[in-house]
Amino acid sequence: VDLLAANKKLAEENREFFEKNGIIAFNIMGATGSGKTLLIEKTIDAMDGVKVGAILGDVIGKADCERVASHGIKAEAINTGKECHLDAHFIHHSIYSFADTELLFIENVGNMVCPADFDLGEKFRIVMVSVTEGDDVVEKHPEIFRLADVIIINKVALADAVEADVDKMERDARNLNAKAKIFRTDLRKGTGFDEWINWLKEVVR
Amino acid sequence: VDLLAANKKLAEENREFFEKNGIIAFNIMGATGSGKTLLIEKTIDAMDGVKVGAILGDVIGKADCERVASHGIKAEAINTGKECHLDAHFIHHSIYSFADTELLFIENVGNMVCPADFDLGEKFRIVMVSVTEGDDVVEKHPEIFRLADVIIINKVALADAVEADVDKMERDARNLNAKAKIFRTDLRKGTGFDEWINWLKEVVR
Ligand SMILES: Nc1nc2c(ncn2[C@@H]2O[C@H](COP(=O)(O)OP(=O)(O)OP(=O)(O)O)[C@@H](O)[C@H]2O)c(=O)[nH]1
Ligand SMILES: Nc1nc2c(ncn2[C@@H]2O[C@H](COP(=O)(O)OP(=O)(O)OP(=O)(O)O)[C@@H](O)[C@H]2O)c(=O)[nH]1
Ligand SMILES: [Mg+2]
Ligand SMILES: [Mg+2]
Ligand SMILES: [Zn+2]
Ligand SMILES: [Zn+2]
Repeated sequence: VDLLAANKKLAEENREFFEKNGIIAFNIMGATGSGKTLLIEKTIDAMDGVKVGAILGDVIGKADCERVASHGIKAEAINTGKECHLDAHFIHHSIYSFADTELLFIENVGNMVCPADFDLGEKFRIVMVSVTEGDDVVEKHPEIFRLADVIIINKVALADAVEADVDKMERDARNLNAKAKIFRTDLRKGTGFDEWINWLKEVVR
Repeated sequence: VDLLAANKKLAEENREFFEKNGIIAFNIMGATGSGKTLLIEKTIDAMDGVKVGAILGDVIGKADCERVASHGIKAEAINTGKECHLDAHFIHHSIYSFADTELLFIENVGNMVCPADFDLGEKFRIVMVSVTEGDDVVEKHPEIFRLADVIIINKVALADAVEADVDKMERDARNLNAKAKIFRTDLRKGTGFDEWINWLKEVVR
């Protein structure tokens, strides 16, 4: 059985469900610890009045789900076990309980390789990396950046500490993807966060 | 065909080759950007007089290989393409040119999930994480830590900047693995590096 073809079919079913119910789904990918959960937490607080839900993918445990649920929204954990990425089948089982959600954030497993191959049915693909992973992280993973709608370069306040050239990271991202929206953020300092929220509010309208 | 059984058979062939030729092979795993290449670079410089070689696994490109080769040792790049981990088959093709090496560092693809399943034939498994990935990175990936011989918690000088509790990370590692040697390092500041080199020199003797 062609794994990716089967996944595509389920992803389309998920996408139909999202469109029918007016849900905008985001697939948030990126390396381990790039800041995906913190982004969701801060975004929930800033999008007051909008019905937000979240599905948090991890190998094991519910840590990310509990962090997000503590912000007062519906959140569900998916444990992928041996799999290093979410796929449409995992998501298919979870979406029906989010029928009245407007924005659904799906946090993928931390991994810069396989999540790029599996469409979940999302409307927007977000790739988040942090400067602390080194300024070559973009050029080393062209696939996942090529397919992104939004690219977030996070923890920029730490660039000097690891000698990372943020301009190079953004250049590499732009070379791989002419259309994506690119944000530079530091979620602890608040840098670039307003620009992200403004883009999100545009999308919801 | 059972993928892992086929891998195990090739890993044993690799291991026989290493043992016959007096090569101590290390499989260095860890998340994207945790500091694996920098560790190899600094270790080469500190192990003057010992014949060191390196195999650098990445999805694409030769960036890590060129960094390591510039330290004057034999280094080979392996590009894994769609695969998010090295396996014994990739390694099998590279090892014959390292016959006169004493220490062979194999840097795995940045990923905290799949590399744990694939024995390469190494003698020591090293797992390297950095505090900037968040202090929950150990508890979230039990499999890879359970099988480690050495665990390195890197970039410790940045712990406050990301509010990471390094004691917790070390506690989590010790709970998962009673035997592994655990190092806390900051490769830029030099913290803990001598302890790592001392351990390595013990191993070589
Ligand atoms: N200084 C700084 N720390 C950050 C920033 N974003 C996230 N962090 C810290 O980085 C660590 C990881 O953040 P998370 O939000 O858990 O990252 P994640 O991508 O969800 O991690 P996984 O789900 O484990 O892949 C935590 O210690 C955060 O506090 C940032 O912009 N600046
Ligand atoms: N401040 C600080 N920076 C570090 C430390 N170790 C590595 N770095 C920086 O972290 C970034 C990544 O280091 P690399 O050695 O390329 O990491 P890697 O694990 O080989 O990365 P991949 O091969 O891409 O998975 C680079 O900018 C390094 O300079 C450390 O202990 N402290
Ligand atoms: Mg997370
Ligand atoms: Mg590297
Ligand atoms: Zn994978
Ligand atoms: Zn994998």
